[in-house]
Amino acid sequence: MRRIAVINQKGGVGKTTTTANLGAAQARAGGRVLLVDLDPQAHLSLYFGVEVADDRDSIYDVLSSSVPLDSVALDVGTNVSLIPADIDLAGAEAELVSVTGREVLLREALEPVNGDYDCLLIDCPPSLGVLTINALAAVDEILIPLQAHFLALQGLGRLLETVTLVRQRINPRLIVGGIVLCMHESTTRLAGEVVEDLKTFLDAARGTNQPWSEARLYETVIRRNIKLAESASFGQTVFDYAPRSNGAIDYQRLAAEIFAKRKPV
Amino acid sequence: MRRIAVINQKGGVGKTTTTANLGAAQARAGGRVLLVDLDPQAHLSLYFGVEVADDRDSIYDVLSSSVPLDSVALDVGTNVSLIPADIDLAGAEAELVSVTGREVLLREALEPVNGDYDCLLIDCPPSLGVLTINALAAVDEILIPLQAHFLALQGLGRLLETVTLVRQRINPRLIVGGIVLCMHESTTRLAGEVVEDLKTFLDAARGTNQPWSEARLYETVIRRNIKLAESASFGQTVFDYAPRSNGAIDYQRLAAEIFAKRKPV
Ligand SMILES: Nc1ncnc2c1ncn2[C@@H]1O[C@H](COP(=O)(O)OP(=O)(O)OP(=O)(O)O)[C@@H](O)[C@H]1O
Ligand SMILES: Nc1ncnc2c1ncn2[C@@H]1O[C@H](COP(=O)(O)OP(=O)(O)OP(=O)(O)O)[C@@H](O)[C@H]1O
Ligand SMILES: [Mg+2]
Ligand SMILES: [Mg+2]
Repeated sequence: MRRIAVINQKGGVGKTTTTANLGAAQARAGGRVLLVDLDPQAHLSLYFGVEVADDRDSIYDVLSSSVPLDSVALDVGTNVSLIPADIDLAGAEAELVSVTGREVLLREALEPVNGDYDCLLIDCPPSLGVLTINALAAVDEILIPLQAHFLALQGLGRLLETVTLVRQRINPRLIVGGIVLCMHESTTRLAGEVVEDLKTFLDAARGTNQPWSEARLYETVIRRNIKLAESASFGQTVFDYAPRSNGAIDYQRLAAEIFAKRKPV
Repeated sequence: MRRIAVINQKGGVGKTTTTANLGAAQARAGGRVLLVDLDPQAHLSLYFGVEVADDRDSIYDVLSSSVPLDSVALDVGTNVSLIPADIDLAGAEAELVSVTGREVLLREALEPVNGDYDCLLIDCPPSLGVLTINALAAVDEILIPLQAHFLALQGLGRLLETVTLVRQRINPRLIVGGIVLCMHESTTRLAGEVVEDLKTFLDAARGTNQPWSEARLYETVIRRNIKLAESASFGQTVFDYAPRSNGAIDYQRLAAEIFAKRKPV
């Protein structure tokens, strides 16, 4: 099972949109996909039109009361299962502070289902708190959605520091799989500058033992496309809502690139 | 002093861009402006080209060790002072958990400077944790930057619940001043739908005793404009970087609308 955390503490860069549509693209290609919503905003759940009723369990109950993960899984499309979030998750940060092994609760919960899926994607909140650490401990690689803007680039160093620490102390397999440019407007000068900065940074890491030494800046970019924002309001992925749009084409291509047999960098 | 928290737990909707440029617009109109960076990403500080050196104090030290606020204030432009953030702030959430009165630390720190400025703007992180509660306890009104997208609209209810609780338990003066549409693309159908939803929601609250009963959807919208994203990369506000751009025009208008003598709704 390919296990990927979709992560960037910068807000609004396309994490949820990428998790939903990359997952859907991989499912269309025949992969059995598990999506986990780890954001108290529960936007990935909303994206699939899911709102967890008060008397039902969500990822919060899996983490805080060891409810089995597969008992909260929902079937949200062909080959796609979702572990939904709800607002209770907002309390997890403070509630888990003194729980032993609080950082590996998700990894423990996922163990029983490892063989049931081909791919796991975790949508993370815009922070580097205990929920995001749980995601980093539970996966083998991270995918960083990035908007080619100045502010969005600044946080990258901090994110990579956190990945290095988690790899050193909790999850020795963790690597940076790659960076995908989202909401991309390739004609702007700013986008060009940011892309150059990124390439220089990644090239400088080749051959080192940093967790991002083999990270790639994916060739597929996700263009700005209003259909991607609209699809969420219908509780549909872009493939159901606007299958011939740039959004659908880009996420299809991204899935092909990410899930192709990995060539050496 | 007009005290405003710029807040929305949805990520990437224009909080930092609004705090920086609205503050600059008001300063250009002659107001003495104090900006506070309350986000561990420290993007407001970056926007003004400020990076706090390891041996200097920031808002973190004000909250955690009662360092006087005016001792960390930086002059970042005519009539504009900034209380910068740094990465230490990321630890505040966990560190303040058991501090007595942790939610009013910022309010207490601001008291000595209340008379020195005409306007206070606080840039909040994309969450509703203890830092954001500190901002809500310290101001009289909130300004909600909102992108007219489905996911961004969903979180509004949760934000208003938090405002209601803070008003009830900590800050009885707290109201919702208004909502400003950011990165606005008025020609999209989605934007039109979201705006209708907002107006209906706000109209329904008129005459009630909800904290948003007098909230307005500001007539000024901030159009999507790449100059706003570029200006951050030069450490300049849009007025210094591109004074004739839509970004400069829109924030100038917004300042005039927000800081005009308030007419009854
Ligand atoms: N390629 C795109 N083109 C246009 N709009 C997009 C695109 N990708 C995402 N969006 C929209 O931009 C907004 C931000 O995207 P999204 O919510 O996926 O980001 P996020 O990183 O998950 O945000 P958060 O930090 O709040 O979790 C959403 O309203 C989404 O619909
Ligand atoms: N009106 C606009 N037109 C174009 N780009 C914009 C506009 N407003 C903000 N931006 C850009 O969009 C991105 C998100 O804006 P910003 O960082 O201000 O949002 P935020 O709500 O503060 O994000 P966070 O939740 O991470 O704190 C930034 O790269 C910014 O430069
Ligand atoms: Mg999200
Ligand atoms: Mg910000």
